[in-house]
Amino acid sequence: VAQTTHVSKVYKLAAAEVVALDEVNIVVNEGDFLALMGPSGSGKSTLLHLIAGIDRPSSGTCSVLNFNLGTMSESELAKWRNQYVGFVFQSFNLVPVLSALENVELPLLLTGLSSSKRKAQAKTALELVGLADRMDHTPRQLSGGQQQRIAIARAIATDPQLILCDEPTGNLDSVSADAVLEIFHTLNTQLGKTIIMVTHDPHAARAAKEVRYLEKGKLLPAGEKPKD
Amino acid sequence: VAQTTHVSKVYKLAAAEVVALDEVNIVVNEGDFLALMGPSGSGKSTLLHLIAGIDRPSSGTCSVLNFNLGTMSESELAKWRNQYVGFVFQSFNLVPVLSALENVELPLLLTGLSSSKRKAQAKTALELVGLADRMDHTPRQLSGGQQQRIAIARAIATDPQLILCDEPTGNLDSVSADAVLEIFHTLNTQLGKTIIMVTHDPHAARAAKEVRYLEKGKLLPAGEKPKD
Ligand SMILES: Nc1ncnc2c1ncn2[C@@H]1O[C@H](COP(=O)(O)OP(=O)(O)OP(=O)(O)O)[C@@H](O)[C@H]1O
Ligand SMILES: Nc1ncnc2c1ncn2[C@@H]1O[C@H](COP(=O)(O)OP(=O)(O)OP(=O)(O)O)[C@@H](O)[C@H]1O
Ligand SMILES: [Mg+2]
Ligand SMILES: [Mg+2]
Repeated sequence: VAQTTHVSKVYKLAAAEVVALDEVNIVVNEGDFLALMGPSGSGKSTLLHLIAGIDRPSSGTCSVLNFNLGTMSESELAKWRNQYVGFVFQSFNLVPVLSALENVELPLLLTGLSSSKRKAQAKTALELVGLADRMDHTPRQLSGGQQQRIAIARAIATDPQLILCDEPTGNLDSVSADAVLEIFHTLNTQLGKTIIMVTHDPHAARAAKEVRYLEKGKLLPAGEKPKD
Repeated sequence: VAQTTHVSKVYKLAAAEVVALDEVNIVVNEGDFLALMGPSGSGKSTLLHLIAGIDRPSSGTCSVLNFNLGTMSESELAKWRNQYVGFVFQSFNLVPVLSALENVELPLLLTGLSSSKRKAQAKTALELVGLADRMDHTPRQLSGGQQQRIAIARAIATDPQLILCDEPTGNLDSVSADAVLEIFHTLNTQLGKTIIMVTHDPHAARAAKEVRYLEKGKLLPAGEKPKD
């Protein structure tokens, strides 16, 4: 379902080069639930963005859901993402001028559903994360953990095949975190969704089926952890 | 050092009222290291912002470092904060167009130090959080956990008497988190700084001397936890 081959990402700055990812080969199969862990700055968000086509590698190929992302234009990638992928950003990326409900509805706008069907589907997603009573609040009128849960609701509202989430429980107390992990578990085991979850939280990682580690841009072999 | 008396915060929205804080009476003494915990949306960030004078209560008084915040103007509060308080925001609030070093230097601009002394002090703070090699990166060129650590460096660069931090380890792996908690421990036990840390992470809470819980805007008595 998601495969990167010899993928590297190098940022060239004025004074130096930063190798964010170094020859990463990863294979994720349909129905997998993978937790991606590793030290701060080790390249996790970068890898997730490449798999979503939000960013392009400096070298190597990304093949996701049988699409070769490198051959697609920006607008083709945006359409593809809207149809198949749900993405939860590390910094949420909510639209400040829209309400929680409108934010969750956003990806549904391109689906051809009627307005009432869209609102109903968005409300269901909000109920799943326990925020139906906050649907008219704008992001500024929500707590950090509530914003995070809106971002999660938005990512699942279109019922995507592939869910990519970057630190989805970082701002949540254990009760809210467990509720979110329960949703992911159901989406994965009962609806066959593929999930790649970047996390620092060992408790969240335990909800996944498999854990892989990045260290300084390199993907460690299965079963290996970074040296402390 | 920080005392709120009968403090409430009510948000009035078009359709309803949200009671974010309800009659909170808290006393924090000099040299305390308090962890403030509670469910998502329970009012933790709101209380921290009131103690910092970044927001004003709907009723009640906030007395911090012997200043009655309610009697001070916005500019007086800004000056006071710059001199006495270090604040780490839940969403970091870094300036996008400035480098990491310039972001950390920002609170030092009003201290009357020379430019070379400011840069040296900012660099020391960056070294403490392990990011001296990223000082020329802008926030966009940093990982989530690196941005969080820049926000922490900025909060301690002026050597403030009171440190208020909102989820300071939420985006950090355990090694980076422990390094940050170690800094707080040193600031508290060796330099006598008072620290109020909002956190969802029980591991971070263990670094504090005391833990208090908020639930639905109410401060629970010492030793009491929210019902699950
Ligand atoms: N400007 C606002 N208008 C209306 N309601 C608001 C506003 N800001 C915050 N709230 C509400 O106030 C409550 C408390 O918010 P606060 O940010 O203090 O929670 P928190 O304990 O920090 O949560 P988290 O752990 O998720 O960060 C939340 O229910 C939130 O929806
Ligand atoms: N635009 C950029 N220019 C230069 N360097 C960058 C840029 N974006 C990211 N980096 C660097 O690439 C590295 C990997 O970043 P990435 O965001 O993938 O890390 P991460 O594993 O997600 O970290 P965290 O756990 O802190 O979120 C970091 O060292 C960061 O400084
Ligand atoms: Mg990241
Ligand atoms: Mg908060």
